[in-house]
Amino acid sequence: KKILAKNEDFAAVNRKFFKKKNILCINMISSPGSGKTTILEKTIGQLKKKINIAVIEGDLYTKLDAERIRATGVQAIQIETKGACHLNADQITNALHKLDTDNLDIIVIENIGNLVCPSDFDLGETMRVVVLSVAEGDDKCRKYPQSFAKANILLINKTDLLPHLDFDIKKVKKDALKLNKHLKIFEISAKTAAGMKNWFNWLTEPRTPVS
Amino acid sequence: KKILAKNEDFAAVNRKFFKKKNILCINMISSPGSGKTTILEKTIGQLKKKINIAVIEGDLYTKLDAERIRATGVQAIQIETKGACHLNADQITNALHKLDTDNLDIIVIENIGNLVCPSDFDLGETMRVVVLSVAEGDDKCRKYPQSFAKANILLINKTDLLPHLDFDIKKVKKDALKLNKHLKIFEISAKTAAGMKNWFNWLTEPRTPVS
Ligand SMILES: Nc1nc2c(ncn2[C@@H]2O[C@H](COP(=O)(O)OP(=O)(O)OP(=O)(O)O)[C@@H](O)[C@H]2O)c(=O)[nH]1
Ligand SMILES: Nc1nc2c(ncn2[C@@H]2O[C@H](COP(=O)(O)OP(=O)(O)OP(=O)(O)O)[C@@H](O)[C@H]2O)c(=O)[nH]1
Ligand SMILES: [Mg+2]
Ligand SMILES: [Mg+2]
Ligand SMILES: [Zn+2]
Ligand SMILES: [Zn+2]
Repeated sequence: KKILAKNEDFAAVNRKFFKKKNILCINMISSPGSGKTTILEKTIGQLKKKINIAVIEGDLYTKLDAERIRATGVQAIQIETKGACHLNADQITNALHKLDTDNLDIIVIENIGNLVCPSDFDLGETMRVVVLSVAEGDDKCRKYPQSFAKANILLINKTDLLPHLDFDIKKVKKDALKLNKHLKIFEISAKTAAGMKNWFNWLTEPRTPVS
Repeated sequence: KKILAKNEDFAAVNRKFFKKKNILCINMISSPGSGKTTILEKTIGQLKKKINIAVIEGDLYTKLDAERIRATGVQAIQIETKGACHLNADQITNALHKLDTDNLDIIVIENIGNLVCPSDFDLGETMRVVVLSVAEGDDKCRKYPQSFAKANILLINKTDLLPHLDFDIKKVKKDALKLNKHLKIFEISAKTAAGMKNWFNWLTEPRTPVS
C-alpha cells in the first residue's frame, strides 16, 4: 500500500497542475500494437491547427514512438521504463518539467502497451482512453475488464480489418457498457480515417474546466 | 528478491516433475489476442491422435480459454489470477495436481496476455514460445525485447493479414535474431493453417529427454 500512496501524491500534484493550466490530460491505454501512436499521428495531423497538443510517450525501451510524434511537428517526451510494465505519476511530474506547457490544450500520455497493470496507476489524468484493436478478438472486455471499467472512452480501432476477422462488435460494445455504463465508444480506423471525425469532434468540443 | 527466490523453488519442483515424467512443458507468451488459444486449438486438432497434450490456461478472469481447449477433447485447467499480470510457478505446481499427467507428452501453459511481465517469471518450463501477431506492428522486438530475448521459438502469427498491413517480416526476424541468435522462427496463420506444418513437425520430433 505504501507505493500506491506515494503514487497518489504525485498524481494529485499533476492533477492540480492540469487544472491550473486548464489542460485536458488523457491517459491512453491498450495492448501492444493496438494503434495508439498511429491514432495520435492522425489526430495531431488533423487538429494541430485548431488545438495545441503535446505527447508524453511511455515505453520499455526505444524512443521510436516519441520520434513518430515529433515528426508531426508537436512536442513529445519519451519515458523509457527499462522494463517496468506501467508508468507512475512521478514520471509524469518529471516529464511535465521538460515540456513547454504554456498555451497547451491537450497532453496525451501514451502508456506502456499492456492491458493489465497501467489501469491500476493514477497518473493525475483528466480522462482515460482505452484502445482495442479488432485484431485482438472480441473477448477482451471479459478477460481484461479493469482497463475497460476504468476508462472514459473506448476506441475500437482497425475496423478496416473487420472483413478478415470474426469480431462481433455488438457483443464488445455490450460487454464494455456492462462494465462501465458511461463509457463513450467510437469505432475507428486510424488507417482509413473511418469514424475519426466523431473522435476529433469529441476532442475539440468546448470543455468546462474540469472540477 | 524474496519473491523471486520463492518462485524459483516452485519452478525447480515443476522442472523436476517434467523431467521425471518426460513431459515437454511449453510456456506460451504474447500480447493479448495474438492468437495463442487459436494456435492451440488448431495444433491439438491436428496432433491429438499422435501426441497427448494438456493445457494450463492463465487469465485475469473467465474460464473462456480453458473451455475452448476442452472443446478440442483434451484436458485444460484454468487459472484465474483475479487481476495479477503474470503466472507464478506455484500456480503451475497446484494446477499439475489437477491434471492426469500419466502418458502426457506435452503440457502447454498459456500465460496471461502480456508482453512484459510474464517473461520475468520462470514456471519450470522446458521451452518458451513467444507469439507475435502481424497486426501488432513490426517494432515489437525493439520495444519489448525481453520476451523475445528469453524465448526458444517465435511464432509470427496471422500472416493471412499481411496484405492489409505495413509489416516488414524481414526486419522483425532480423531484430529478433539480434536479441537471440538461437531463436527458431515460424511464420504461420492459425486461421488458414499456412506454415503450421513446420510448427507441428517441431512439436512431434523425437526429443531426447531434457537434461
Ligand atoms: N490495418 C490497420 N492497421 C493499423 C491501424 N492503426 C494502426 N495500425 C497498425 O498497427 C501497428 C501498430 O500500431 P502502433 O500505432 O504502433 O500501435 P501502438 O498501440 O502505439 O503500439 P505500442 O506503442 O507498441 O503499444 C502498426 O503496424 C500500424 O500501422 C488501423 O486502423 N488499421
Ligand atoms: N486473421 C487471423 N485471425 C486470427 C488468427 N489467429 C487468431 N486469430 C484471431 O485473433 C483473435 C484472438 O485470438 P486468441 O486465440 O483468442 O488470442 P489469445 O492470444 O489466446 O488471446 P488472450 O488469451 O486473450 O491473450 C481471435 O479473434 C482469433 O479468431 C490468424 O492466424 N489469422
Ligand atoms: Mg505506440
Ligand atoms: Mg487465449
Ligand atoms: Zn505490471
Ligand atoms: Zn506483472
